[in-house]
Amino acid sequence: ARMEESVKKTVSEHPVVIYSKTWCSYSSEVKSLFKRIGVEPHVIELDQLGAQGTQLQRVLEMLTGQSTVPNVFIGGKHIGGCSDTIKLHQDGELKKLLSELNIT
Amino acid sequence: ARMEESVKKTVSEHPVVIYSKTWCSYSSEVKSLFKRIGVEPHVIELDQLGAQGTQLQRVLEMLTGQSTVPNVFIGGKHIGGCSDTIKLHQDGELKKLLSELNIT
Ligand SMILES: N[C@@H](CCC(=O)N[C@@H](CS)C(=O)NCC(=O)O)C(=O)O
Ligand SMILES: N[C@@H](CCC(=O)N[C@@H](CS)C(=O)NCC(=O)O)C(=O)O
Ligand code: FES
Repeated sequence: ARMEESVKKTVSEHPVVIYSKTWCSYSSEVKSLFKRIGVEPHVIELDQLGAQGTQLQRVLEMLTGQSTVPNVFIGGKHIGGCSDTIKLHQDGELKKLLSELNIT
Repeated sequence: ARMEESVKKTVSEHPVVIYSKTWCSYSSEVKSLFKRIGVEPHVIELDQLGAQGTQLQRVLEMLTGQSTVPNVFIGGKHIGGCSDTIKLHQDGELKKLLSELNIT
């Protein structure tokens, strides 16, 4: 419950949040995508948080239905993973979403 | 030394060898690429081998200079990772290489 609250707080406080793992290329791809379009994401590296990271990943699955990384939130809303985010960008929807939220 | 020999044996006995991790999307991508072109790769899932897997990954780094997964061998020759293999395929070089070795 406390972790759940902490996730909700994090995604409401930062326009773009990525739950990631440092060794994961899909996570790297999505991090650099945002940087390429001029947005600085708030990144949480789950593998650097030990047991807490494992718990956090479980809480995210509970909240979003997604058990994998990267797990992306924009404007507090769950977006999905790497493929979802890239597809959104290819459809022109990502920039649209970010500008509607005055993120970029 | 024994693990080094085991790697050399494995890559000489199987036309396509992929050192992989079960949770890794880059590893999944390269495994499915080969299946798509009709080649059954010999896959070693490093994360399923416990401490041996960690050692194996170190030995591969020693042998190939590559510390990451997926680590791909064709005809006993070190090819590279996911991006390298995909690029080879996009250049038409992958199928060429496989047919030269009578793999497909
Ligand atoms: N299609 C998904 C794939 C997500 C996925 O399979 N992620 C892997 C890492 S690449 C994962 O979370 N594996 C389990 C883990 O690391 O706990 C995406 O584009 O994000
Ligand atoms: N560009 C390389 C990236 C390889 C890479 O960074 N692999 C990651 C997993 S996606 C890795 O091995 N991380 C360290 C580890 O898992 O031990 C490729 O295309 O294969
Ligand atoms: S761990 Fe390899 S792509 Fe995520």
